Amino acid sequence: MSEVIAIASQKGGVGKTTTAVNLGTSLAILGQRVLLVDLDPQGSIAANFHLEDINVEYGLFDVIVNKIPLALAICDIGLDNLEIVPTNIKNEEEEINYFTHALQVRLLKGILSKIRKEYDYIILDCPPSLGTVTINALTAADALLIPVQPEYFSLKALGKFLRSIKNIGKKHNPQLKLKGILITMFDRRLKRSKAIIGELQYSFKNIVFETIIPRNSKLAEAPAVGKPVALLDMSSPGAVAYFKLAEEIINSRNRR
Amino acid sequence: MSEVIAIASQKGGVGKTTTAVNLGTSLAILGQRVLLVDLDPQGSIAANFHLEDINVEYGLFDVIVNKIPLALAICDIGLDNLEIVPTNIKNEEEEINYFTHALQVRLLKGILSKIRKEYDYIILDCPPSLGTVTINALTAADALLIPVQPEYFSLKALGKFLRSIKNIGKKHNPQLKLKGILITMFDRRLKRSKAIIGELQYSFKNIVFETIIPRNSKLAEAPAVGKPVALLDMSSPGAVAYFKLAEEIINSRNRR
Ligand SMILES: Nc1ncnc2c1ncn2[C@@H]1O[C@H](COP(=O)(O)OP(=O)(O)OP(=O)(O)O)[C@@H](O)[C@H]1O
Ligand SMILES: Nc1ncnc2c1ncn2[C@@H]1O[C@H](COP(=O)(O)OP(=O)(O)OP(=O)(O)O)[C@@H](O)[C@H]1O
Ligand SMILES: [Mg+2]
Ligand SMILES: [Mg+2]
Repeated sequence: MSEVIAIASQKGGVGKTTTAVNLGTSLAILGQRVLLVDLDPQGSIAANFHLEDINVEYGLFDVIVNKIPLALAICDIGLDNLEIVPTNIKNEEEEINYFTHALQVRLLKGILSKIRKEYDYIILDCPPSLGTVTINALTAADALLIPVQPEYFSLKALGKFLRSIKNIGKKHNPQLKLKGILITMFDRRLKRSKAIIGELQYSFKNIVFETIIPRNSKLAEAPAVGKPVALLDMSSPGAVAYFKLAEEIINSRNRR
Repeated sequence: MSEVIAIASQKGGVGKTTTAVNLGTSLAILGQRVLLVDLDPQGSIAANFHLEDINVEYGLFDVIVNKIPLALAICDIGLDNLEIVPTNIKNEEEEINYFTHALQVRLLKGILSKIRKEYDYIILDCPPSLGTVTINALTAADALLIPVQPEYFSLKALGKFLRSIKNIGKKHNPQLKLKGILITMFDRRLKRSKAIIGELQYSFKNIVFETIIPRNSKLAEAPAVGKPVALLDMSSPGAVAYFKLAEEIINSRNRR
């Protein structure tokens, strides 16, 4: 039986896509069958694997708006145990159309239910907003992972986001669990980062992942060569951290 | 006569809010009368100035959804020549309501027309999306400033974003000009950043601002103490860069 994990945050640029790609790859390398679904109109998952518009025929947009079967939108990217569904939104008119269809909040849950048993993990990369698309993801998900940068705006946004998640959960998906808060882009040299991490671990004690993702150049360089970081440099601090996170997530599931 | 500048990018975390606050403050210190309008449901502008929910009665949400006059939503934050309009969105239901009202794309243009002559610059901080709220901003604006981080995802998103802007301009606001592309968070030590900046300056020759904003701790620390960077440390590389940008913008206006 698969677990659907939504990676969401209203704050932009906190490492949602980087986490979706590298956590997904690490779980796949550890033998889990993984499907990465890109819900963000930016289409960063496709960009990460250099899937240009020419080789993408269908994406989540076509499944949601044009009722294409999900199976046709699943792309093989040549990695064992890892498949992706790109967004495939080409312009702003399609984007508005996509958000409007997503007003039916249980749409994605229904779409994913048909293929759930083929995967161990289905990971949803969300856009930086709390609109209809993210609510669709939270309704379809079993668990939620929230990346947080150790910066003021990101910390500030967290409290409000958690309150909203509680409301959305009560209304649309009472079983939704918080998998955890993941600290990303941690730079050990910055005093402010250590202070914010201290605050996070104090205020959100039991829900912050043990694994902290360091700021690491290899993580930002990997998408430029179309790879997850584990395939660029397996021993880099970024790759090691995402492996540890994958193990932490597999172990927490076994404990349940 | 005032100039309305929208600060927009679909990519999250590229420095839209940091630019709105610090460019706005620099223009105000240089004697320009500035209004900062926060269109982003995250409400980062209010967070930047520590305007907690208790001291905000009305915001752009109330103007757009509840038809409150804009004048009631303008907050004085104790800085000469600088006033702000916070977003004031408290939960996800209000957020969906806000985005739905924004389907009328000329709404903001009408709202701002009543107060334009009281300011030299009106700066719009946009959410990280290309949805109805950003289209409202692009319809109301005279000019657009696009912050870009020297990173792969941000560079990749730029081409598509510029194409969409052209389409939106043709349809809703043919006079919309591109003020420029602003390179933000530049870390001189990173080889990949220099390469991306070279690519930006080559592909977008005449539209990249001369001023480049460096990655600078003071810029990230200032919001934590409720201030723009110029009031935390006027001589910091971050404050100096935003002053230069303000001068570049004032001069380009005079040249026109
Ligand atoms: N740990 C890290 N170390 C260094 N760079 C990182 C790290 N994590 C992410 N990045 C870089 O920071 C930027 C933001 O990350 P990413 O795009 O994954 O965030 P996001 O939350 O998905 O953004 P958006 O809100 O636009 O969807 C990217 O350029 C990415 O390459
Ligand atoms: N030049 C800089 N140097 C160091 N830190 C910066 C710089 N510019 C912005 N930051 C920090 O980077 C993070 C992202 O910046 P900011 O929130 O302004 O981006 P944004 O585009 O408004 O994000 P969003 O897409 O969520 O609205 C913030 O924590 C901010 O403090
Ligand atoms: Mg992303
Ligand atoms: Mg912002």
